[in-house]
Amino acid sequence: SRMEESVKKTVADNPVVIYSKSWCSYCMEVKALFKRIGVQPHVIELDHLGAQGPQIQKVLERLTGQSTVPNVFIGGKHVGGCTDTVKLYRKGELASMLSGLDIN
Amino acid sequence: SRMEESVKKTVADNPVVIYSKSWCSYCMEVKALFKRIGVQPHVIELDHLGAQGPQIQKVLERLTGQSTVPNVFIGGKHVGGCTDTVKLYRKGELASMLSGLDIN
Ligand SMILES: N[C@@H](CCC(=O)N[C@@H](CS)C(=O)NCC(=O)O)C(=O)O
Ligand SMILES: N[C@@H](CCC(=O)N[C@@H](CS)C(=O)NCC(=O)O)C(=O)O
Ligand code: FES
Repeated sequence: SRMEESVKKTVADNPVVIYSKSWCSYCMEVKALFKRIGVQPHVIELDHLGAQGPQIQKVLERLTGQSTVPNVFIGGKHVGGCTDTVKLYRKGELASMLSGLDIN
Repeated sequence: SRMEESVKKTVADNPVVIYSKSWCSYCMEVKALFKRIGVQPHVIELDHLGAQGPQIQKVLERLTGQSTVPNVFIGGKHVGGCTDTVKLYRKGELASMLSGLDIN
């Protein structure tokens, strides 16, 4: 579908992508984490997209198996949610994933 | 208003009250915390109440100054959100707040 292609393009074109909801504390946490390590993620606030928001959330579920936000991609790869991203950060693996990329 | 009276009655009649949204991870965290310490909170899922949910959230904001969920009350007193409750727990103050109450 066109929406599926648009999501695939977004995660391919941006080193770090977060599908988010602006009022969600877990999404705030993961955005703050990337900011703390000096990385500017490409953030898509699903609650700012009217009817498209739930549609994109469904596409993400089809593509990643994950129906929740935040939905995080690094270097085009699906990383997971807030807990997954924080785990990678604590293991030092986030840094290595990011070092391989061309970060703005 | 009648809704305001209903909220006041709820927090007066129940030792631990959580105004929550069922899909919110911060709300899940605070519910799990009380479960872990063996306390059964009275949970109101605002997203299960149709049009009343946002109205109750507005009443809570008027009563407590807090517009967010989770909104936690212990012994009729407004405690705060997830972060506030976890702080009290870590300081050992949650236990003392609860010990003074008649917990089911
Ligand atoms: N363990 C997951 C939890 C994800 C989760 O439950 N997200 C909630 C919001 S905090 C959600 O997407 N709920 C359904 C929705 O908002 O559509 C994580 O760390 O990201
Ligand atoms: N620091 C607060 C954060 C509360 C917060 O931002 N809650 C969000 C959901 S995680 C909220 O209520 N957003 C507006 C809404 O859902 O109406 C806490 O620990 O509870
Ligand atoms: S909506 Fe509350 S943590 Fe995501």
